[in-house]
Amino acid sequence: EITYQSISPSDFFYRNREIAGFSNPSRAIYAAVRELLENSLDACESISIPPKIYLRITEITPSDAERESAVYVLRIEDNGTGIPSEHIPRCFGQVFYGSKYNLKQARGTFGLGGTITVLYGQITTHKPVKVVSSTGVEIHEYEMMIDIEYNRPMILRHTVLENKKGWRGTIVELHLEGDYTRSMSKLYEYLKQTAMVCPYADITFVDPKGRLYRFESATNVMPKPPKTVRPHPHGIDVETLRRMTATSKVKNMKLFMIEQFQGVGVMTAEKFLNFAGIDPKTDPKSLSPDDVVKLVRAAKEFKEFLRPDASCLSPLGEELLSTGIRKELNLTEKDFLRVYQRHPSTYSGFPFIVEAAIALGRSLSKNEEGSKMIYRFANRIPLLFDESSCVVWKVVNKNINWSTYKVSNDTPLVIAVHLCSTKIPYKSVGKEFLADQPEVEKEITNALRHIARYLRLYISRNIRLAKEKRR
Amino acid sequence: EITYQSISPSDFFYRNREIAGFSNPSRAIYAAVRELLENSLDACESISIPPKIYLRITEITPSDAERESAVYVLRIEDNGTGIPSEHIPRCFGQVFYGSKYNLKQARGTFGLGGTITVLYGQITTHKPVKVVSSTGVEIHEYEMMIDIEYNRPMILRHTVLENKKGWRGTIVELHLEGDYTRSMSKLYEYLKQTAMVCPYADITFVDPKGRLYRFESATNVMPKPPKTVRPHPHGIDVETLRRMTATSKVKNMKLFMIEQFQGVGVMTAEKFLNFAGIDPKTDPKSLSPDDVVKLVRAAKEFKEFLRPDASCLSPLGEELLSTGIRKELNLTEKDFLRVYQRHPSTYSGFPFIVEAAIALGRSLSKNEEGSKMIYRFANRIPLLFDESSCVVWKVVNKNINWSTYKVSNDTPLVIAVHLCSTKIPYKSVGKEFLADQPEVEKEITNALRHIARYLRLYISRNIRLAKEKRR
Ligand SMILES: Nc1ncnc2c1ncn2[C@@H]1O[C@H](COP(=O)(O)OP(=O)(O)OP(=O)(O)O)[C@@H](O)[C@H]1O
Ligand SMILES: Nc1ncnc2c1ncn2[C@@H]1O[C@H](COP(=O)(O)OP(=O)(O)OP(=O)(O)O)[C@@H](O)[C@H]1O
Ligand SMILES: [Mg+2]
Ligand SMILES: [Mg+2]
Repeated sequence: EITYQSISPSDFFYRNREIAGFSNPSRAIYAAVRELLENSLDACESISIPPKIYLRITEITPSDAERESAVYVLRIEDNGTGIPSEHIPRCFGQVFYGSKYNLKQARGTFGLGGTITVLYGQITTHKPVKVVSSTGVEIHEYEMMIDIEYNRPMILRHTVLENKKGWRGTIVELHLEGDYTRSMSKLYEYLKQTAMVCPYADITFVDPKGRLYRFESATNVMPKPPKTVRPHPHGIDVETLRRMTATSKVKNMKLFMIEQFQGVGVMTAEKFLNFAGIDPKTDPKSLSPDDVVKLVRAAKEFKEFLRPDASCLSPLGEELLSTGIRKELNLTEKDFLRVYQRHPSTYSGFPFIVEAAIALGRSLSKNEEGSKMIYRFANRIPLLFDESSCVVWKVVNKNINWSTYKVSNDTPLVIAVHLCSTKIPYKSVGKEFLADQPEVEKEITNALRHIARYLRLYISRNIRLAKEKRR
Repeated sequence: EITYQSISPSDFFYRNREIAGFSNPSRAIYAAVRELLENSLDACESISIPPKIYLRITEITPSDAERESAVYVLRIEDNGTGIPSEHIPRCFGQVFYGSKYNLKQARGTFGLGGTITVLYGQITTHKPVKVVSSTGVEIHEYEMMIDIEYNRPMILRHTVLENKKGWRGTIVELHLEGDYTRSMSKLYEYLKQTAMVCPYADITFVDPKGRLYRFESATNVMPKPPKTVRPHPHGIDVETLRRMTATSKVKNMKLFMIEQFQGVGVMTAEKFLNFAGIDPKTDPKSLSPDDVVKLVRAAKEFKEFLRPDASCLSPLGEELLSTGIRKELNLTEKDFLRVYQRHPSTYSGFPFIVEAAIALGRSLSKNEEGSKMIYRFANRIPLLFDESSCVVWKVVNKNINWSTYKVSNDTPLVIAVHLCSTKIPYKSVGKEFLADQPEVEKEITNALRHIARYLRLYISRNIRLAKEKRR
């Protein structure tokens, strides 16, 4: 009389789609656009190609007095890597499938955003998704749906087309129900903030009313791309170590430490294994569960590994961040703008970098609620919701005493914080706010305090000039 | 050079365990206790047995100067339904497996809490979990671990024991690393608030220091248990309808509507199908995708289905909620306490009930931050974190003008809100805060305003008495 059952991952997110960000008709439009745009930007940046993205939302069934949602076709085109034919169906038809499960900075991380977007479109309109992609050779066109109960794609049609122009990239076209009018302002804000941190991207957006929004690129300079790295010993746990010993082919623990981890040289490996009480000649496959636990504990406490390698990160850099902010906020030379990039830091063995900026100027309007205007970014993704639950908001409103920097409640201040990491401490699958991880919080606080000292000089100078003028 | 891979659901939550609530060593202890306790309470209530739960945390490896976390054994015993032997391994060793995927109120809903707790213990200590359970016949003892890469249990040992006393219930014992000292106060608060809404439960907790906390039951009266119901047409979407047509054996749509849905009688079925433009004699298996979409749209707009059946819900009721609050807040007869249960309402076809209470009295201390003390519950689960992101906080602090009820910022007010539903609008897998679903927000607002009117009378009367006293 109690019945037990299992459900597939797609079934889980079908039943709990609010957890993935698809909580209501207007939010669904926003979520769909962002998931697809983030995939396109990742694809271009991974081969250091300036993104050229064309996004269009077309209304095909209008809303009416009875129903506020309309049916739209959402179409996005990019000039990115393209997807190899054999992976296209699972990339969009299977939850927990993707290319971003490694230790390298990217917007994507969970392997479900694209699939959940296709799923949402399917359950509201019963229409298949069309994916056209090429890695430079032939063009593959798939028409498919998701078998939600079994978390697998159902291919309705697969056509191979000639690629005369040598096109490379991806086109996704799907139907979905939503409320574009309600989502409009957040959507526009998302695109604007994306342009702010990706000034090298060219984005065109045509909305259901036929209005064209063009975010032209301001530069062709792109940040240095990230590299995939091996894990750092500080982030190790029992399961990761167990998997490493299962796949490693080396015959002793000393070589194992050097092969599997970053930051471990010959001397360090020896020293660490002695510290951990493990004979360096031990065969990794012969470690007992207690040895594994001993190693994991020792790895967290051993102080002599090299600092985590930050080449897996790709901060924007002060130049690019400056360019983007100046352009999107229309700052003039008289306005104050200071950007600052911190050195790499780590939490739980994952490296991260905080970049921040503060801008102040007449041209900036105050946030409607009279609170400070905060722009939050994680791996170049603008975070627009749940501000008061985010560690960035906590730092700005609780950790920093702005009056000591001569900032009053009326000062039209803009604060921007960008966090890069191979593991962004998202508190939810919907990627809207960050957990108050102590090391991350400390870095954001220090970054803003550093810039605020220059802000104080600027404000003091303006006060002084104003006084002199009055005399 | 771009590698594609899939990961299992357990691997996903292993990599992203903060999303399930296991974000740091102190939070992990809290998450582990709550997930196991919620399972035990569900198990007892589902057979209307007053829960007798024994919870113990034993320290077996202390923390030291280097490492703040210690290793504990967490053990919980209940007198609930027990779990049939063939289901025990998957209940604790497979993510997305459980008995609560149906339309009936319960604390559990995702099918992953118990498994993630076992997973966390395993990756921090490499020790197996021990589960002992009986549904009244034999006692089954399992020692098992999770194969995280494949989301399946690994049974190390399975023993069948004689059950001389006819015991029925479940015992779970696992090792985990954590910081009990930091989690202590939240844990105690969680148990206290659980006792507040489950005054029929008897909970004993022995902590690592050997201190015993006993939450005795205040009554043997239990709320009327919920029943499993069929879905309501307002909540239908394309995927659910498609699955129903695949499993249904009836030959025409008229019988299909009556069989598959609640709130649909013979007359209503006919009327609705005409409204939707579908011939009542159509075979469900012959519906085209366009017909399915037409039906789903029409179902949302049709106004003449019966209101959703709230027998799938189990509110506490005003008596039980009163008892619990009086006991846990030590209210006296002179204090003000008013509870109120709203009629059932719905959102997206899911029924829900709001129960609320306001208490005011000298014995109540003010919340440290000077803000109102808010107790939030969802299906009898106390929500202790992320208060400012929760719709309940929004209602209390934004929707209600307390000064019109003669409440000042110094008034030591306690507000309790309990939401019951077959679909709680959790914003995250960690079950800590609720989305501001419009219908839910409206019901909470109306419930509190209703009680606040009585509060105003009480406060006015006290003011008047105080004035008379002074003359
Ligand atoms: N426009 C695109 N160009 C190239 N590859 C793409 C594109 N869109 C999706 N992909 C591929 O499909 C995979 C799955 O995408 P999906 O959005 O579901 O997950 P993800 O981006 O890896 O993670 P997340 O859920 O965090 O977004 C990606 O990892 C990527 O390899
Ligand atoms: N103490 C218990 N007594 C009886 N059954 C239990 C007990 N603990 C777990 N179970 C069974 O194991 C299943 C899985 O538990 P788990 O906590 O993983 O998921 P859930 O409770 O269904 O959902 P949620 O993830 O929301 O907690 C439950 O659905 C229940 O059937
Ligand atoms: Mg993605
Ligand atoms: Mg559970």
